[in-house]
Amino acid sequence: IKELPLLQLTAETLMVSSEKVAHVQLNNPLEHALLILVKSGYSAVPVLDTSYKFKGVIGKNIILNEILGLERFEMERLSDITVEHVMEASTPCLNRSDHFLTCLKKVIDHPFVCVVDQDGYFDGIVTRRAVLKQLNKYIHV
Amino acid sequence: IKELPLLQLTAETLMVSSEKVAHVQLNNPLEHALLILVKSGYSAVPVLDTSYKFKGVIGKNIILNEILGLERFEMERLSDITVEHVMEASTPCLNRSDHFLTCLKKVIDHPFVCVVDQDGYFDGIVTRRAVLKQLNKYIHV
Ligand SMILES: Nc1ncnc2c1ncn2[C@@H]1O[C@@H]2COP(=O)(O)O[C@H]3[C@@H](O)[C@H](n4cnc5c(N)ncnc54)O[C@@H]3COP(=O)(O)O[C@H]2[C@H]1O
Ligand SMILES: Nc1ncnc2c1ncn2[C@@H]1O[C@@H]2COP(=O)(O)O[C@H]3[C@@H](O)[C@H](n4cnc5c(N)ncnc54)O[C@@H]3COP(=O)(O)O[C@H]2[C@H]1O
Repeated sequence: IKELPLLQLTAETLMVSSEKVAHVQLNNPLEHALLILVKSGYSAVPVLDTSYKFKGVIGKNIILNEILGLERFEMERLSDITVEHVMEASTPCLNRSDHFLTCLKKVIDHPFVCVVDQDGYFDGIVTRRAVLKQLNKYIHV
Repeated sequence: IKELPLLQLTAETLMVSSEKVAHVQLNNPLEHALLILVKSGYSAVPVLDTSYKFKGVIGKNIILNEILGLERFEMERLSDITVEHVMEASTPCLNRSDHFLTCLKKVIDHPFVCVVDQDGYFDGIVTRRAVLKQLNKYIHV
């Protein structure tokens, strides 16, 4: 099984390339971020800065948790808080040259993992779906 | 690769058993469903009826999409609409005796798949994480 071409696949070949990835900016208010998330249909997306460097991840749960008050969801607070203040900033990343097993290990605990170059620029995302599709293809030998 | 014990695993051994699965009821208002989703941290959960039969799936995106008006999220409508009216009712399911490859195929397009018996009772869910963990274990031979 070590010789399978599967194991030679890299994050670069697996990933959804950056131009196809919905994202938000560090300084966007949560109101804008929530709208992007609901309209794109994604539960979480990457957060980038103005020069397209990867900064973190934000999702509906983080946003809704932030505005959940004692009695109701305090929607008015969404325009007062920026993405930067609530996003998850310490998510694991991949490098485009990382091999399949490294990608597989990282998606065990994360629905998607961002691919970032050595200078911190965002290259794309490796999703669980992409990894599962490859495994399904190679398991039928 | 056909002889791997991996392929003999069943949905029953992979699944998160029903008592550990957060769920909502058909007749819950969306307000209650959204609270359950935000507090549990899950983006989507199964919908059951009062006798614990599987009926569908509901997630934050369906709920937020439903109340997104032209100018704002109309939170007041959450108490007027029930889960039954917006849930996804036609999601694929698994049977507890289904083997690994069937489970793998189904999680390619779904973060989790409900395990249901022949009378429609809810047994548990098979998650992408459970499938990926097994694949990671067996791929290191
Ligand atoms: N517009 C769509 N068309 C077809 N299928 C869709 C879809 N939106 C969601 N899905 C399905 O639902 C899964 C979970 O999506 P979720 O948004 O929770 O979680 C997604 C989302 O957070 C992120 N993601 C995926 N594609 C993205 C993109 N183009 N831009 C931004 N984030 C993306 O990666 C996670 C895992 O994605 P993955 O593909 O493994 O798994 C996806 C995919 O199987
Ligand atoms: N409380 C927690 N503790 C540790 N890790 C957590 C977690 N909540 C979420 N995660 C991680 O985030 C992934 C996506 O969760 P999500 O809620 O979008 O999507 C979840 C959720 O919709 C559903 N799900 C999983 N466990 C559930 C449960 N006990 N009750 C209800 N639904 C569940 O199945 C989907 C896929 O779950 P999966 O485990 O593959 O993938 C999970 C898991 O890797």
